[in-house]
Amino acid sequence: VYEVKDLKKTYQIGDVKTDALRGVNLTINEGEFTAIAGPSGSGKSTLLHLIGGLDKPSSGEIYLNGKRIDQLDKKDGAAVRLSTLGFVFQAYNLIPVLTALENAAFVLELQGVSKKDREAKALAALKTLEMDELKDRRPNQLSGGQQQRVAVARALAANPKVILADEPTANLDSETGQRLIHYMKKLNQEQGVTFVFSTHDPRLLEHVSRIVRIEDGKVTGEEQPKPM
Amino acid sequence: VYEVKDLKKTYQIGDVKTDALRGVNLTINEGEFTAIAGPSGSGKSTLLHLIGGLDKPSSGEIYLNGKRIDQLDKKDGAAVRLSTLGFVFQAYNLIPVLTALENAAFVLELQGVSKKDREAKALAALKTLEMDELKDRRPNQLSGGQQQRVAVARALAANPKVILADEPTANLDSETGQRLIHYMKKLNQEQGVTFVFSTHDPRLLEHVSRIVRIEDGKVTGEEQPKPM
Ligand SMILES: Nc1ncnc2c1ncn2[C@@H]1O[C@H](COP(=O)(O)OP(=O)(O)OP(=O)(O)O)[C@@H](O)[C@H]1O
Ligand SMILES: Nc1ncnc2c1ncn2[C@@H]1O[C@H](COP(=O)(O)OP(=O)(O)OP(=O)(O)O)[C@@H](O)[C@H]1O
Ligand SMILES: [Mg+2]
Ligand SMILES: [Mg+2]
Repeated sequence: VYEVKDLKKTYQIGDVKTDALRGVNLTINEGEFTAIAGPSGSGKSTLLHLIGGLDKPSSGEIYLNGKRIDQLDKKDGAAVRLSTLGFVFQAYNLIPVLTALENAAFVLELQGVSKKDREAKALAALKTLEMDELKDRRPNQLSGGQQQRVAVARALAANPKVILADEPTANLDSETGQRLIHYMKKLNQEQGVTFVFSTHDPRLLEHVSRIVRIEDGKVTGEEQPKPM
Repeated sequence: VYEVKDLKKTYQIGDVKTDALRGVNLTINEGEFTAIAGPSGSGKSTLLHLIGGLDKPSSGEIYLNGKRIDQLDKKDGAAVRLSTLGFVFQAYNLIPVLTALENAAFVLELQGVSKKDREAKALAALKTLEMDELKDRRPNQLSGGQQQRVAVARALAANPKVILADEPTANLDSETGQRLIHYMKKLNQEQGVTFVFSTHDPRLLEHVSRIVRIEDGKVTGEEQPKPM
């Protein structure tokens, strides 16, 4: 699914350069349930944003299903993302004026799905996350963990083949988090959806088949806690 | 420190009422290191915001150091908060145009502390959270966990006697989270600072002296995992 070669990302602030990623090499195969783990500031979100086509690297190459995606223009990059990927943001990025249902349906709307169909699919995704009763709430009328679940529902609603999730359980209590993890694992095992998480959550790390360790912008090693 | 009597909070959306808190009774004594724990949506943030004077209850009474604070007007409420409380928000609420240092110094600025003094105190708070090197960054130039630490630094910088922290370790990896927990515990044991956390983090729950369980807007019980 993903081939990442010598990926680098440097931010420039005034005359100070920050090397967020210093040469990451990574392969993600179809059907993986893999976590990127590492300290705060180590580059996890940066890596996910780059492979998600949401930002351009400073150098290096990213291939998604054999196609090079790191140098696509805005329009082509958006088309690839829309058809293949689901993204859950660390800060959710919900639209304040839309309801939970409309936020969850947002990707489907961009894909041109009819209102009737997209609201049915969005409602089903919200239902899985126990958020269907709150479908008419705006984000500022929801708790932190409820907002997080709407962000996850949005990524799931369009049934993408690959889901990139940045800290998807950070604001969830143990039980709600466990139910989410079990649901994602089910999607992975039954429908072959590929998952790449960035996470600190030990309860999620218990369930992944592969953990890629990252520190200071470089991959430092990996573990396979469970066979696939 | 806190006396909370039959606290209720109902939100009205159109003609639908949501009872976020249904009659909470709680006492917090000076020097406690206490967690409010419960499922997503159970009322933890609502409770913290009410005792933090950031919102008014629908009914019930809140006493802070013997003084009733739930019906204060905006100006008096702000004065109490400023002199006594530190607050860490679940969504951080950092100011996008200010640097990490300026954000951390914000409460001190509201208190009228001189620029020289407040920047020294804010820098010391950032240093404790290993964020001093990033003091000139704006929030959107920081990782999720780095933003969270600036939010904590802001609450610590003014040396309040009571700190209310809503999910302060949600976006921190194990080690960074542990160092923050140890620092807060040190402040508690050496300076008698009272801490009330809302948290799901089992690593933080391990360290608190008292856990108040909340479910569906009501306190359902409590535990004392460690003697004080
Ligand atoms: N402005 C609002 N209007 C309507 N309902 C609200 C509003 N704000 C919060 N709620 C509801 O009040 C309840 C309690 O919310 P609160 O934010 O206190 O939960 P929480 O325990 O902090 O959850 P989490 O662990 O997810 O952060 C939730 O069911 C939430 O949907
Ligand atoms: N716009 C930016 N300008 C400068 N530096 C940045 C910018 N965005 C991120 N960084 C830096 O790049 C590094 C990696 O950030 P990233 O968000 O990928 O970390 P992370 O592993 O996701 O951290 P966390 O666990 O705290 O979410 C950090 O040191 C961060 O300060
Ligand atoms: Mg991150
Ligand atoms: Mg909350």
